Amino acid sequence: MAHILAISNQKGGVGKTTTAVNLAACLASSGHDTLLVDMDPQGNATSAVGVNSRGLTTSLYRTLIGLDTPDPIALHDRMPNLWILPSNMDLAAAELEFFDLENRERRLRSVLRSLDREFEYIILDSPPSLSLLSINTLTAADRVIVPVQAEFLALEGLSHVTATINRIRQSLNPDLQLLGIVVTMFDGRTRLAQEVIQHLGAIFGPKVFKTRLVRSVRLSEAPSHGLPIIQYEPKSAGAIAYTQFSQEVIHACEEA
Amino acid sequence: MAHILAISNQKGGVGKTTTAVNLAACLASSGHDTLLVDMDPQGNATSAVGVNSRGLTTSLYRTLIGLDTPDPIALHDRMPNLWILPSNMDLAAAELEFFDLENRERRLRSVLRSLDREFEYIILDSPPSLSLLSINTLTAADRVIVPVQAEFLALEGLSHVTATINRIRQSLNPDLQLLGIVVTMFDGRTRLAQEVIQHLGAIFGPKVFKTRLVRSVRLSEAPSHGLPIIQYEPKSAGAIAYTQFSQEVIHACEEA
Ligand SMILES: Nc1ncnc2c1ncn2[C@@H]1O[C@H](COP(=O)(O)OP(=O)(O)OP(=O)(O)O)[C@@H](O)[C@H]1O
Ligand SMILES: Nc1ncnc2c1ncn2[C@@H]1O[C@H](COP(=O)(O)OP(=O)(O)OP(=O)(O)O)[C@@H](O)[C@H]1O
Ligand SMILES: [Mg+2]
Ligand SMILES: [Mg+2]
Repeated sequence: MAHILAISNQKGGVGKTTTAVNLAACLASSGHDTLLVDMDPQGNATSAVGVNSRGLTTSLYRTLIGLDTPDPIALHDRMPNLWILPSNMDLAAAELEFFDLENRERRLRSVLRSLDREFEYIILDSPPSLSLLSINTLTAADRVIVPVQAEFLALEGLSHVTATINRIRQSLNPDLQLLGIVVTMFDGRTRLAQEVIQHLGAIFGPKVFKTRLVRSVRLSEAPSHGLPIIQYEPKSAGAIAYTQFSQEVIHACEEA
Repeated sequence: MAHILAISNQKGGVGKTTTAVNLAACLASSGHDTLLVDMDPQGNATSAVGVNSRGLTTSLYRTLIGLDTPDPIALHDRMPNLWILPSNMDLAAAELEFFDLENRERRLRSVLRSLDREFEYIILDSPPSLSLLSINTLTAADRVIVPVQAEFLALEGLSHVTATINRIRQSLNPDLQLLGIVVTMFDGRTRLAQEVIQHLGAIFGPKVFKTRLVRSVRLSEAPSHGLPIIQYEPKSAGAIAYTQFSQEVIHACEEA
């Protein structure tokens, strides 16, 4: 049975894709068969691992509406043990077309059930905003990791995020648990960042991961080369932080 | 007749709210009656001008579904000539409830028609993702300003943004024009930023605003005080950049 982890936060630009891609790559490189699922029509996770979303013969959109069976793409040439279910802009149509479908919130959950035995970890990248796609992602997952920037506007949105997780647990996915909150793009020099960290600790206590994912230009360059940070710059601060973070996630999944 | 400007980009966290709030504040402080409309259920623009979204007696949600007439809140105590139509998390429900309503894409357009004569500028902050709310925003506007971070993932999404604007122009709003693209959170020291700037110039030419909105911690601190940057730190690099940008916008609106 795979651990299915959603990387989710309605707030935009907080590092969901960067965390999904680099966590998946680190889990894969330490020997765990891992599937990355790109539930964002922007297809950022797809291009961040070097897959061209325009050339896809099948996409998540066709799989979710039942036209194709899921067919993960292996990335073994550069990233052993890593597969991806890629997406493209067609997925944006799912938002409006899902509306009248049977079981519209559980489409992804039933797609992943058929893949459950093949992988140890399935990492779901979700879009910003509360939408049918992000609801599908939370309904399919066992656990949620919430990336948060150490910024005021991102902190303000956290109460929405936890309220959404609770609503999904009550109505669609009773097993859904918050695995933890991880601070992204951390720059320890600013007073604002220190205040936000203290605030997070006060509200979420042990649910805040110890690893802070530091701000580093290398991390924002890596997607333009289609590589996760551990392949692009293995000795960089970003690679060390994501490797450490993936160890914490493995440990938290075993304990939960 | 007001100039109705949508601040829009499906990519999350690129500075839409920061640009909508600070542009509106600069237009207001140079004497133009300005209305800021918060079309994002996160309510970031609402809290960034110091309005408590939990205490609202009416909200944009009720106005859009026809329960209330629009009733802008004046912010004159701190920001003369500035009003806001605030929002709260109820607005997320509009996403699913609008679906069966008459004219679901034009709800905001008909709301603003009744306010058109009272303001010189109406600035619309939109949510990330392609959704009924962001489609409403583009259908209500005459012109669109697209904030872009000088980052690879943000650049990649630009083709989706221009495709969406073209689709809206063909089907829902024939007058919609791209006013321009503005670079946000600019940090000239990184090679990536320079490459992205060159790339933008090559594709969009004169449509790229000359002002670059520099990255500055003061800008991300200002929302926690409920103030735009020109009130929070009038002499900061962020305040100077947004003042300059608002002059460019006024000029571009007069020419278009
Ligand atoms: N630790 C980091 N250091 C530097 N840059 C980062 C870091 N994490 C993410 N970024 C950059 O910040 C931007 C936003 O990150 P990302 O796209 O992963 O966020 P997101 O939450 O997935 O956005 P969206 O809401 O659009 O899906 C990207 O350009 C990314 O490259
Ligand atoms: N020029 C800047 N310098 C420093 N920080 C900035 C700047 N512009 C925006 N920010 C900060 O970056 C974060 C993202 O900006 P903002 O929330 O305005 O983006 P957005 O596009 O509205 O996000 P969303 O997609 O969630 O609506 C915020 O924490 C904001 O305070
Ligand atoms: Mg993303
Ligand atoms: Mg915003």
